[in-house]
Amino acid sequence: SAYFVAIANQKGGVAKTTTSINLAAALGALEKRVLLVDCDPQGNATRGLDLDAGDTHLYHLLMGQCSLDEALVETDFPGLWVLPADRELVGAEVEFVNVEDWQYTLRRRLRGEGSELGLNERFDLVFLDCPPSLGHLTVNALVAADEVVVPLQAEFFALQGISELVATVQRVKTALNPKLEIGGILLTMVDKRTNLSQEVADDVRRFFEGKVYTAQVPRNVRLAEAPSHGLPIIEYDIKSSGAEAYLAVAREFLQRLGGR
Amino acid sequence: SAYFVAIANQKGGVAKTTTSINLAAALGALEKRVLLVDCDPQGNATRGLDLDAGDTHLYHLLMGQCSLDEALVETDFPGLWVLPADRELVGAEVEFVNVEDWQYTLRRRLRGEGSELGLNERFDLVFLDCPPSLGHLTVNALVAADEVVVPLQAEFFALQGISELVATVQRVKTALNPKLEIGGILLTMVDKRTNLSQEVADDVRRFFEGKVYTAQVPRNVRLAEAPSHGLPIIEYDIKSSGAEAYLAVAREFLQRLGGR
Ligand SMILES: Nc1ncnc2c1ncn2[C@@H]1O[C@H](COP(=O)(O)OP(=O)(O)OP(=O)(O)O)[C@@H](O)[C@H]1O
Ligand SMILES: Nc1ncnc2c1ncn2[C@@H]1O[C@H](COP(=O)(O)OP(=O)(O)OP(=O)(O)O)[C@@H](O)[C@H]1O
Ligand SMILES: [Mg+2]
Ligand SMILES: [Mg+2]
Repeated sequence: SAYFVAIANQKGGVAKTTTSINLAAALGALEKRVLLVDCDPQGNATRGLDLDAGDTHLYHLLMGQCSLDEALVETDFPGLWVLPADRELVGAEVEFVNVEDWQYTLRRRLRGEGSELGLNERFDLVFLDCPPSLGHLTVNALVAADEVVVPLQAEFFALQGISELVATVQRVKTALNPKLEIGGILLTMVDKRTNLSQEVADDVRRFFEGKVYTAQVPRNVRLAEAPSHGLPIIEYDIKSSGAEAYLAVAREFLQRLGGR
Repeated sequence: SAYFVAIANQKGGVAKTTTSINLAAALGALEKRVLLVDCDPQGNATRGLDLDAGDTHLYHLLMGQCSLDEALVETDFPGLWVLPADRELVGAEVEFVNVEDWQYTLRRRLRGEGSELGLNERFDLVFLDCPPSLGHLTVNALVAADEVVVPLQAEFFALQGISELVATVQRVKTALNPKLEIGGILLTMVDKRTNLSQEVADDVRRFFEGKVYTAQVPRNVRLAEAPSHGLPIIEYDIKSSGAEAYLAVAREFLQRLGGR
């Protein structure tokens, strides 16, 4: 049945969306059936693939105003579907307070009994791109997920927030979703030329040991260019260091998954 | 009397904190009396200056549990004081719903009648570092502010969010704070070597015309290193391109202020 992965870190700008799009697309290229769910009202995962959220997207699904089938969008890329979002999704943050067991809303919609299509039959992997906060939408994603992959920029401010994120994952695991694990920490925007990146990377590997992906993503402008063309990196520039990195991340993700 | 500036952009990782710390410190060096208020539960502005939020910080001030005097912290840097924050500040987002006119809470605490010390006598400038969202804390900062400076990373995802930010500023101005203006847009992490940065910068200058600062901040690893030493860039490495840039931003800020 489908395996759910939240891509989360409350620190802003650490490549959550870049990782969500490119890991999902790379796994699609490796012949997995993949769904990318945009859980961020910024709608960057949606726009980064040149999609439009339309009239029925994650907000409407969460509020029970549309079916899963109406919200899903097929992309031009092998094996990749998207459940889009836009600014309207902010409304869910507010309206959750009126919903009993609001933390389970996303899980019920995607994994609940009779979730129309039965995502389990249609997809191998579901990725949830989270906003830069530990608010209601991120909690919903953590409750729906089997594991969390944490993109981590190798810099001081990003490192500051990691203990709070780990504590939040632990709280969700204890109170709401016993299966939840930290699947891995992925070092992003690594600049080999600076000591800062290397020093932080060494710290993180020492502290989290086997949880840190061997594959890391270098700073590569092609990754920042790709979304303005609506393409994952493997379609935009397969020869770039960014494409190579996310293919390596995808292979390591599958290895780690096989080991669980 | 004191002039209040919100540093805001819901897009994550665009250098809101880096700009807050370094613009405030540069203005302190130019002999202004400056207060930096950390309005982000991540507490990056606090930690980036090697400060500890302690037992009385912004959360306690907002909840009326401490006085302004008890929350303010003097730094080692000329003219610079800080009103710190830490994770506890998240509680304010939740508790605001029980407060009538919650949007004015920060404004009342900092600018209200009899706000003990009377910030007006003690400071020339007050900077409000915002979290990566348009939630209650950012709205409080926009209601307290005279103007907004928008750090903008010259990349696709950052550009996507700008219209939503402008719309939010407009809504706050109409409904809650008629004096609020967009003081300026500051291009950050500009990489002169890539076309992407230049193309986006040209787009932004065409669209926003005179609102875009002439000064821009280049990508400079010294800016990312400085917070791990608890220092503003002008103290960490005065010769760096980052220090030069933020001194130029500070001078242009004062010029633009003189013109208002
Ligand atoms: N390895 C990389 N090299 C160069 N640029 C990158 C890399 N990864 C991401 N970027 C760029 O850095 C910026 C931040 O990345 P992204 O938007 O994916 O982060 P995020 O964590 O999703 O941000 P938010 O917190 O706003 O959701 C984007 O402009 C993106 O294109
Ligand atoms: N001009 C620059 N050159 C190099 N690195 C920079 C520059 N400006 C900021 N940084 C680094 O980029 C990262 C993001 O900056 P910062 O944390 O200030 O952004 P932010 O908008 O405050 O993020 P958040 O949305 O999480 O509050 C930090 O690690 C910071 O040190
Ligand atoms: Mg994102
Ligand atoms: Mg910040």
